[in-house]
Amino acid sequence: PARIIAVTNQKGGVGKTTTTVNLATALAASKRRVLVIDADPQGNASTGFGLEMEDRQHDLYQLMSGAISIDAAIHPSLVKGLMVIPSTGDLSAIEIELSDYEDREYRLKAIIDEVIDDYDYIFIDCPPSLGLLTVNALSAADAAMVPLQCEYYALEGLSQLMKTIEAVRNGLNPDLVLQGVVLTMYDRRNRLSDLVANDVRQHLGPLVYTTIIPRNVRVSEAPSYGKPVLLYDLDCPGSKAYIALAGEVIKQEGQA
Amino acid sequence: PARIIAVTNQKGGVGKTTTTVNLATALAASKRRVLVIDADPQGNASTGFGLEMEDRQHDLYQLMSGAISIDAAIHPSLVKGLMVIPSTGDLSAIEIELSDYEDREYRLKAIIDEVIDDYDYIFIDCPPSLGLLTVNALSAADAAMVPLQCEYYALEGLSQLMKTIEAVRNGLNPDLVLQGVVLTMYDRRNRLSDLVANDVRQHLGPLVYTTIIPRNVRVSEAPSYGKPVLLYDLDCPGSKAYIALAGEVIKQEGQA
Ligand SMILES: Nc1ncnc2c1ncn2[C@@H]1O[C@H](COP(=O)(O)OP(=O)(O)OP(=O)(O)O)[C@@H](O)[C@H]1O
Ligand SMILES: Nc1ncnc2c1ncn2[C@@H]1O[C@H](COP(=O)(O)OP(=O)(O)OP(=O)(O)O)[C@@H](O)[C@H]1O
Ligand SMILES: [Mg+2]
Ligand SMILES: [Mg+2]
Repeated sequence: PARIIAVTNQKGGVGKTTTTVNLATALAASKRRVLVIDADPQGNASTGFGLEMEDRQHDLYQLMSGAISIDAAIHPSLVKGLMVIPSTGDLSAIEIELSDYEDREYRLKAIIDEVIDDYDYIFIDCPPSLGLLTVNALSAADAAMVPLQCEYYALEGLSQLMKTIEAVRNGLNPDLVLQGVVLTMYDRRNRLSDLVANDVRQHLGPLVYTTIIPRNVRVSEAPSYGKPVLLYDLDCPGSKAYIALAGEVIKQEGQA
Repeated sequence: PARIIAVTNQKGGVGKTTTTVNLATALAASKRRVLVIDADPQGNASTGFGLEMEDRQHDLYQLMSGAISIDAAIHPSLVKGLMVIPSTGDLSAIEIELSDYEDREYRLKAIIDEVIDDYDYIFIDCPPSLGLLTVNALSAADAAMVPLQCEYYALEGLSQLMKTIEAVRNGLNPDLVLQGVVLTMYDRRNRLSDLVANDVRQHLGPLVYTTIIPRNVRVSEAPSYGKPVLLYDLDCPGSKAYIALAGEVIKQEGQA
């Protein structure tokens, strides 16, 4: 069955979507079968894979509210071997719609279980909050992946996030582990980048990937062309970093 | 009475906290009496003003849940003429606590009304979501201020945000207007910055401030010293930009 990874951090703008889109693409390029679920009403991951609004008629909101089957919600992407369940602003209504449901935290897990054997990886891109969508993602996931921007405010939020992951492990999902922490938007001109990177490695050690994602303008240009950066500019530092990160994730496959 | 401004954008990491902290400081330096309310459970605005955890015993969570009076929640800051109502992770519990309240959207407005004559400006720093805390801020506010990062994903979220502000104006707060859109983290090396800036000015015209906040490493360093950038490095491009922005906000005072 697939390895289900929730990409999460309640701090905004730290590279959750960028990491989901580009790591998933690098894994698909390494012949893994990958599904990306866009669980953020902003729909940025769907945009990152070039899905226009008309391609999102059948989206995660309709799937979670039971209006469509999962087959209708899974869309091909321009990346061979990578499928996407897209999102639109409609998804922000799901929190209220599910509020009376008995098992509202497990709605996403029930959906994913139907296709768990069709993929090697299922990534869930989370919104910047710890609400019902993120709880659904953490309850469905085998592991949480935490992008961490090399900035001071982002460092502050890390301990809150670890507490949340621990709370989910002690309640809704006892098997939840940390897949790893990914340092993002590292800028060697900014002396804070080193401070944050060293600080995180000191606290979390081997849980932090060796690969550091550099701040690279090509990474932020790619979504405006509806492409992952690997398809937009394979030779740029951003692409190389996400390919190296995929290498580290693949190495983790062998470990229990 | 004070002008109440909610600094909001559901897109994460666009400069909401940085704009709140530094614009409020520049206005206090121009002899305005300013109160900053940290309505984000991440507590970044509280950190930006140097409030340690022990200074946050009485926070917005306790105030909104009725445990303390507003006088206990208002703390002095290192900026003369600027007070802060701080936050901690406890605030994320308020959404559930208030869910059965009759007027849960107006909780913050009821609190602010008590001190509205003590200040010239009251800023509310919002979390990156459109949940109860942001709805409370928009329901209490005279106007919304929207920081917009000069990046592609950030542009995408703008129309959703405008719809939300419109929905609040048509329901909970008929007087809500747009104070203005602030372009942030503008980087002349990144050709997207110009694309986004031109695109936004084309759509929103005079609603976009003339002042553009440049990407400036001193701005992101300042919070690690618990200071607004104006106190950390008054001569840097970031400080100059926030001072210019305060000048534009002051010019708006005369307009009805
Ligand atoms: N390595 C990088 N180099 C340059 N820009 C980057 C990099 N990673 C991300 N960005 C840009 O930074 C911004 C924030 O990244 P992204 O949207 O992926 O973060 P996020 O955590 O998903 O945000 P949100 O909290 O809103 O979901 C985007 O405009 C993105 O293009
Ligand atoms: N002009 C700037 N130049 C350089 N860095 C900046 C600038 N403005 C903000 N930053 C940095 O970018 C990051 C995001 O900014 P900030 O935290 O203010 O955004 P936010 O919208 O409040 O985020 P959130 O959505 O998590 O509340 C922070 O680390 C901040 O220090
Ligand atoms: Mg995102
Ligand atoms: Mg903030």
